[in-house]
Amino acid sequence: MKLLLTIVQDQDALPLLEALVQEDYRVTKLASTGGFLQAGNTTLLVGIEDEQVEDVLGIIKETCQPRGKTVAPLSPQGGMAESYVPFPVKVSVGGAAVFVIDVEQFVRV
Amino acid sequence: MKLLLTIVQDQDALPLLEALVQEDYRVTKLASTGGFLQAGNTTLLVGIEDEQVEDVLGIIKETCQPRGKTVAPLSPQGGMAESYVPFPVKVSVGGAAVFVIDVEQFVRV
Amino acid sequence: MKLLLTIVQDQDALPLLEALVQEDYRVTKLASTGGFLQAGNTTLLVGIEDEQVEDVLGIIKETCQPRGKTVAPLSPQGGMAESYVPFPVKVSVGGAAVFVIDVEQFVRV
Ligand SMILES: Nc1ncnc2c1ncn2[C@@H]1O[C@@H]2COP(=O)(O)O[C@H]3[C@@H](O)[C@H](n4cnc5c(N)ncnc54)O[C@@H]3COP(=O)(O)O[C@H]2[C@H]1O
Ligand SMILES: Nc1ncnc2c1ncn2[C@@H]1O[C@@H]2COP(=O)(O)O[C@H]3[C@@H](O)[C@H](n4cnc5c(N)ncnc54)O[C@@H]3COP(=O)(O)O[C@H]2[C@H]1O
Ligand SMILES: Nc1ncnc2c1ncn2[C@@H]1O[C@@H]2COP(=O)(O)O[C@H]3[C@@H](O)[C@H](n4cnc5c(N)ncnc54)O[C@@H]3COP(=O)(O)O[C@H]2[C@H]1O
Repeated sequence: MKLLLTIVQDQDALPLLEALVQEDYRVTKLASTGGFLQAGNTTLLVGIEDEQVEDVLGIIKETCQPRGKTVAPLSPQGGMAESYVPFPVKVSVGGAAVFVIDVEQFVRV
Repeated sequence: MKLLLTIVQDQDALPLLEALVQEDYRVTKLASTGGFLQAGNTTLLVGIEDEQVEDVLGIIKETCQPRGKTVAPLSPQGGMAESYVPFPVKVSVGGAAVFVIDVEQFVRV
Repeated sequence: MKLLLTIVQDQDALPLLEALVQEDYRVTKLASTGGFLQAGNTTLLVGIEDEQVEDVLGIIKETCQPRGKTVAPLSPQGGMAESYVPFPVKVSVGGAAVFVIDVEQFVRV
């Protein structure tokens, strides 16, 4: 068994969740925050059989879109002073970051 | 060391947490949402020594109950139209879904 | 690749997040709750290359402080009655609990 820990943009979370449930996959959703943009995003936990990894990665690729996000200038905070940007910056945010983790044992109670 | 990522129903979360703390186990709680019922549930992180896995699984089995939940009919949404159910459906929700993951290194600061 | 699942005290979470982002590391933040103190803390997910583990652990050690926390007496609840403490107790909370987990595959969409 594998656990796919999948971080996606909020606007893709529900369509992805529905696409996975529609294909009989089990999914758990956690609200999360991106460290760089300090904006909300979504972390999904998807536990699947080893041979289903490619199929689920395919559903994620179809549903989640990379987007450019414009970021207001960060004010200089403590150690960040030298990376202070005086004008808006465009940051490209990927569609999804997926960590495939091996599950030694899965138990349903 | 193993990390038990344990998804339980909200009503079993606190009794389970207390039972584990009572036995000297360390536990961290995350609020989560089930993908299918879109209802709140609880994800617990329990980091334990390898030889404690059976003991902790025993505590989970004693504390967490499977339950039948009646689900209001899902309205047809986009791709879900063909699974639209015009009357309430009973879904059986397990007591717990437990993923046992190997921890390569554990560091306390 | 490794995923560092790092549980820290709330007051260290933002300084740690900024220190990691400053060093070009990617970080995702989850709000969590400690099982024993039932008080809010923060769980960070940091996905890094294998050879970066020591560097990131060093940043965590510099930023996160162990602290003593005074806990109001717990009232006897159900099975906890024998551990009822009639006066405030000092509990030492570590700076961070870090689980290093192996990532079989990392996919960016
Ligand atoms: N230290 C840094 N320096 C310069 N640019 C940085 C940076 N950290 C992030 N970025 C850029 O900003 C985007 C948003 O990052 P954020 O941390 O808000 O939101 C991230 C984060 O929550 C999560 N994530 C991605 N890779 C991760 C990893 N290796 N570990 C943990 N979380 C990760 O996925 C979200 C989207 O990541 P993505 O890479 O597509 O897109 C990132 C990346 O293009
Ligand atoms: N492999 C896995 N990966 C990630 N998370 C997992 C998981 N297996 C279980 N979970 C989590 O545990 C909760 C209970 O799952 P259980 O299978 O007992 O009980 C499930 C199951 O009986 C049924 N169900 C879930 N997904 C389904 C689907 N795609 N098709 C049909 N029935 C589904 O509805 C109940 C509630 O599901 P819900 O999603 O709300 O909530 C799920 C989900 O949050
Ligand atoms: N193996 C593990 N698995 C999952 N999560 C883990 C973990 N080790 C630590 N944590 C997380 O890190 C927080 C700080 O743990 P620490 O051991 O430094 O500091 C702990 C420890 O000194 C003490 N403590 C925790 N559980 C205890 C127990 N069952 N019996 C006695 N003391 C306990 O109270 C402090 C606060 O604990 P709290 O639960 O509120 O918050 C914990 C918990 O959220």
